[in-house]
Amino acid sequence: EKAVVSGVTYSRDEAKITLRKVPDRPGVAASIFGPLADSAINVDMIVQNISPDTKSTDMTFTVGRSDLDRTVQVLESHREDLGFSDLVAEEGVVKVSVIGVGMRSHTGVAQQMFQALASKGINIQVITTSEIKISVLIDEAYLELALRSLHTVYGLDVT
Amino acid sequence: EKAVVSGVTYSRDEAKITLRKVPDRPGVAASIFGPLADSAINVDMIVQNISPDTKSTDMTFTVGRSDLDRTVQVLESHREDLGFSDLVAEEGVVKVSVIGVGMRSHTGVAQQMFQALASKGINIQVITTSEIKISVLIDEAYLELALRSLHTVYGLDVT
Ligand SMILES: C[C@@H](O)[C@H](N)C(=O)O
Ligand SMILES: C[C@@H](O)[C@H](N)C(=O)O
Repeated sequence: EKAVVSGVTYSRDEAKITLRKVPDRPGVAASIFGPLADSAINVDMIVQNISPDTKSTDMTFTVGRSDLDRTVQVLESHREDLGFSDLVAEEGVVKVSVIGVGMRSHTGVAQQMFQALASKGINIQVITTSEIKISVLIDEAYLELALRSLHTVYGLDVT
Repeated sequence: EKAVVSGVTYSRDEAKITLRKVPDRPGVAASIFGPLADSAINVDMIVQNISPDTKSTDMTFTVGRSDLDRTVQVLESHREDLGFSDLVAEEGVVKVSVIGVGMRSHTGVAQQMFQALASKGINIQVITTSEIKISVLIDEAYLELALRSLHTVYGLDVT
């Protein structure tokens, strides 16, 4: 599995927005991203987990830091029809990704990534995956430590 | 933005596992995927959102349907040290993805995808993204309807 990881990347330009308890019914996700698309706000990560009670769930996404205030304004102005209970906006996070083109399975690569972060006491706030990539959001204060630890674990140390 | 989407793909071989309320502290994610890697269980999607209370959060991931029972056994046998409150295992879901190589932003493409699903009354259970892809989990009964709707919305209709 070690040979599978081809690189580690990161993005500092991430601000995290979480809409708590959006109704879990068809159309809600579209109603959140419609106004953002209309305002030409670029969204990067989108993460939603299954609803814990079949009624509502949390929706998290990231925007560029310079778009954070505008994003909050757009969402607050649509608060009535979106129906979220709270909006949590936070800078100070970075996205760190592990790229593995041959990853048939994420298990081993993910475990190594999570272990490398855990060994430095770095808490994982958000996780998303695609077939060739595992991305996490962590506190920006830990970026350099995370990158060094991941490079070591995957044998990618640069001279 | 329309020109950006190059395809729609899907995977039927997905079984969803959710560990409710895992402790939100460094090392927990590694302790979940360690035993799965040791059991050579292939994991596909991994989705975790931020903790609603800074104490615990839900962790969802998918495995091949033939691995579902074994996965549940492995996790139940580690229930003590993993500390989750519940384990929810479910077949009957499919992954549908929209691929866009030039996607600088997910906003417009995501909104169209979510709207195409909403227009057919299809509820989105889970969402994850990478730079070139947006994936959702939906009820398998809606697969054909979802694919047709997405092909139409992105002008990918096949003859
Ligand atoms: C929460 C949101 O994703 C909702 N389930 C929808 O389909 O739009
Ligand atoms: C929940 C889990 O991701 C935890 N925050 C960790 O870092 O392992």
